[in-house]
Amino acid sequence: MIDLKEVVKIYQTDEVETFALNKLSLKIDQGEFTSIMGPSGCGKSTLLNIIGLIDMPTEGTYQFDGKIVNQFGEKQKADVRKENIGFVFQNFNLLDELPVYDNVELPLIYTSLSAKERKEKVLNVLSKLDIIHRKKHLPKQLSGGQQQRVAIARAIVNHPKILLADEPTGNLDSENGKEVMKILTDLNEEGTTIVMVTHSARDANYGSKIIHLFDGKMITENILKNL
Amino acid sequence: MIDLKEVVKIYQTDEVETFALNKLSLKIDQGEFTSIMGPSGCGKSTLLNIIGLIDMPTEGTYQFDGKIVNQFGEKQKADVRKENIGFVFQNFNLLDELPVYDNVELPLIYTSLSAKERKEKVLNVLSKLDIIHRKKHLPKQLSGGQQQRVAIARAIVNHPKILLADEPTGNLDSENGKEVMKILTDLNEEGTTIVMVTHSARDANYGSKIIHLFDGKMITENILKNL
Ligand SMILES: Nc1ncnc2c1ncn2[C@@H]1O[C@H](COP(=O)(O)OP(=O)(O)OP(=O)(O)O)[C@@H](O)[C@H]1O
Ligand SMILES: Nc1ncnc2c1ncn2[C@@H]1O[C@H](COP(=O)(O)OP(=O)(O)OP(=O)(O)O)[C@@H](O)[C@H]1O
Ligand SMILES: [Mg+2]
Ligand SMILES: [Mg+2]
Repeated sequence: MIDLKEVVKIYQTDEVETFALNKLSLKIDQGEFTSIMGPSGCGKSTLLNIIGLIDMPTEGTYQFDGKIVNQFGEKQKADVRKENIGFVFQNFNLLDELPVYDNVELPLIYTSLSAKERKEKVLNVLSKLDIIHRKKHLPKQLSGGQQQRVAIARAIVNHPKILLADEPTGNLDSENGKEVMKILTDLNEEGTTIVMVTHSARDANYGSKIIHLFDGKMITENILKNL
Repeated sequence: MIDLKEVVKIYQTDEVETFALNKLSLKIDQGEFTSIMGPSGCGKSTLLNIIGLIDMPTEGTYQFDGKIVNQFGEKQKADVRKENIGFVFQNFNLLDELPVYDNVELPLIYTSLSAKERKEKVLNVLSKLDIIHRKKHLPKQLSGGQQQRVAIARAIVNHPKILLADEPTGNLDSENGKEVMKILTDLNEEGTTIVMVTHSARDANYGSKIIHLFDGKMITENILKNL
């Protein structure tokens, strides 16, 4: 499903050239649950952004479902994202001017679902994340953990084939954290491919494979379970 | 030093009235290290914002250094903040248009320090947080954990009397997290009063007192150490 070969990502500022990813190769099969760990600044979010077609590699090839996506134009990339990928951003990226309900409904707007069907899905996922009582609030009227749960709700409301989650429990207490991990595990058992960045060793162990990054390179890859 | 009596904070939106804090009383002495824990949405950030004079209570009294601050005007509140308080916000609140160096220098601008003295303090704190190689980057050119470390550097560069830290290690790997907790402990041993919100039981144990909030109330207060 996902096949990265010798991917390099270089950020250039006036003073500094950073190899955020440095000849990284990685394969992820349909239905796998892969955890990514590593020190702050080692390239985890950069890797997720490339897998999610939000950012493009500087060198190397990226094949998604057998198609080389490096050559894709903006429109093609947007279509692949909409049809396949749910993303929980590390900084949430909620739209400040829309209430919680509308933020979560966004991924459904491009589909052929009726308003009634959309409403059912939105309310269902908001109650799963224990945040339905905040559906009319604006993001800045929420606590940090509540914003994170809204971001997770938006990412999974449309049952994506692939869920990319960047530290999904970083702002949550252990109870809410466990709830979120249970939701991710259930989705994975239903067939969703999951790639999760985390600093929590406990959460990483929910995955079937853990990879460790350091300075843009993959230093270990542990297979945890026989699926 | 800090004396909150029956403090209530109510947020009102069109549909919902939330008691973010509900008759909460709390005393914090000079030089103490208090940890605050509790589920997402229970009022931790609201409590820090009130202690830091960023937000005002709806009811109840707040005495800071023996003075009742509820009646303070904006200018008086700003002076108390500048002279006494360093704040690590949960969402960092870095200024996007300023490079890292300038963000960290901000609290020093209001002081009588020369540019040379300011430079020494800024570079010193950036190297302590292992982020000096990013001094010319803009906040959006940093990883999540790097932004958090810049936010911590800015909060401590001026050696505040009180440090309010809202989940200071939430976006950090365990190595960087330990470094930050060591810096906070050193500051506390030098006399800085610290109030830290955290979801990590391990980090909470660095404090001399842990309080647990639930639905805006303090449900337990554990004294950990004989100072
Ligand atoms: N501006 C606002 N308007 C309305 N409600 C608000 C506002 N800010 C916060 N709240 C509500 O007040 C409650 C307390 O929020 P607070 O940010 O203090 O929680 P917290 O304990 O810091 O949670 P977290 O661990 O998720 O950061 C939440 O239920 C939140 O929805
Ligand atoms: N727009 C940018 N311009 C320049 N450098 C950047 C940019 N974005 C990221 N970087 C650099 O690329 C490196 C990798 O960043 P990335 O966000 O992938 O780290 P991360 O592993 O997710 O870290 P964290 O755990 O702190 O979130 C970092 O050193 C960062 O400073
Ligand atoms: Mg990151
Ligand atoms: Mg908070």
